[in-house]
Amino acid sequence: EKAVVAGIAFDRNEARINVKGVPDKPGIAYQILGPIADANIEVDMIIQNVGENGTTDFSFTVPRGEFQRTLGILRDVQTHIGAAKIDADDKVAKISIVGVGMRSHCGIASTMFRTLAEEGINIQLISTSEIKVSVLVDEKYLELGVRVLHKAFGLDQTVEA
Amino acid sequence: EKAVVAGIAFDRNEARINVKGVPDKPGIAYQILGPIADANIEVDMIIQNVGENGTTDFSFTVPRGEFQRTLGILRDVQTHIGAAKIDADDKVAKISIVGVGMRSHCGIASTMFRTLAEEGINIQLISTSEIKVSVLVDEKYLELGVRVLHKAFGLDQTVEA
Ligand SMILES: C[C@@H](O)[C@H](N)C(=O)O
Ligand SMILES: C[C@@H](O)[C@H](N)C(=O)O
Repeated sequence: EKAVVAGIAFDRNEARINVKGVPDKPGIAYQILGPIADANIEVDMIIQNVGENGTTDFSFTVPRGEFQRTLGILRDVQTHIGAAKIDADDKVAKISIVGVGMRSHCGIASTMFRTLAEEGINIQLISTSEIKVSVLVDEKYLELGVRVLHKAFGLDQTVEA
Repeated sequence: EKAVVAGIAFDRNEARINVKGVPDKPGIAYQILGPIADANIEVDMIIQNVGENGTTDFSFTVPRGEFQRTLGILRDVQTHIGAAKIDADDKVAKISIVGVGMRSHCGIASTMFRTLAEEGINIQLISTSEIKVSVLVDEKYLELGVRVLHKAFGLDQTVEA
């Protein structure tokens, strides 16, 4: 199956929130996201990696306009679930490689990572699906990142998410 | 935009590898995934959360049949990049809620998390895209998880990924 990269999508309207050191037990993901859903805040990426020693970190992104409201809701949640701290950043941007047949081509993801590395762009967060590899980077690297990824994948135009 | 859940997909052919304590600097994601791509190993999920104190964890999933070969490749990588350790598990399964308009409905994700929590099913890893919320759980919970998610979303049949 030949992987085809259809385009590079980006979204500068992202703010990242990381709830660190949460108990890694059933119900915690719901106790974090439930109040955000109840407040009708649109969530884009949700990322959680495997825990260690009974805790893990739970991250998600919201539109920049919802950043402060989200932090306000999480203050109560943090106490309630006993999270170690909340780390947040509204100066991030998402860059995604969009294609078909991604699943069988981790070569596309590794090309993306190499291309960003060559420009000294640090990858803060990664999430993939069958048709997309998405990374969060410092917003100051958005234009540079999109430009060099274009070149690396031989594409002509971008798509703003 | 009304979110519609189209179905529940699952994949029991997953093995999870977590490269823990990697330096959080440009180039590391490529140094981990490059050798896996060069070996033509199919990678499904790639997850990395925000780092702390200069390190982070980098996780990905491969087909179970590639588990040992992947671990073999990573032994050299671990030394080369100075990762703290490699934590792996081939007894996991992926469950995904597939729908449209997911992005604006974190209510779907929170319903999924609540439903799994009510059965005492721990969520090991989470990754989302615009059309999917995917979680990794212990393989022993696959059938139970799929069944209760069906009921929670009022669906009739499943789709094996
Ligand atoms: C951390 C959180 O995902 C927890 N493992 C849960 O199942 O809710
Ligand atoms: C950990 C890894 O993603 C690193 N931040 C990189 O950019 O490669």
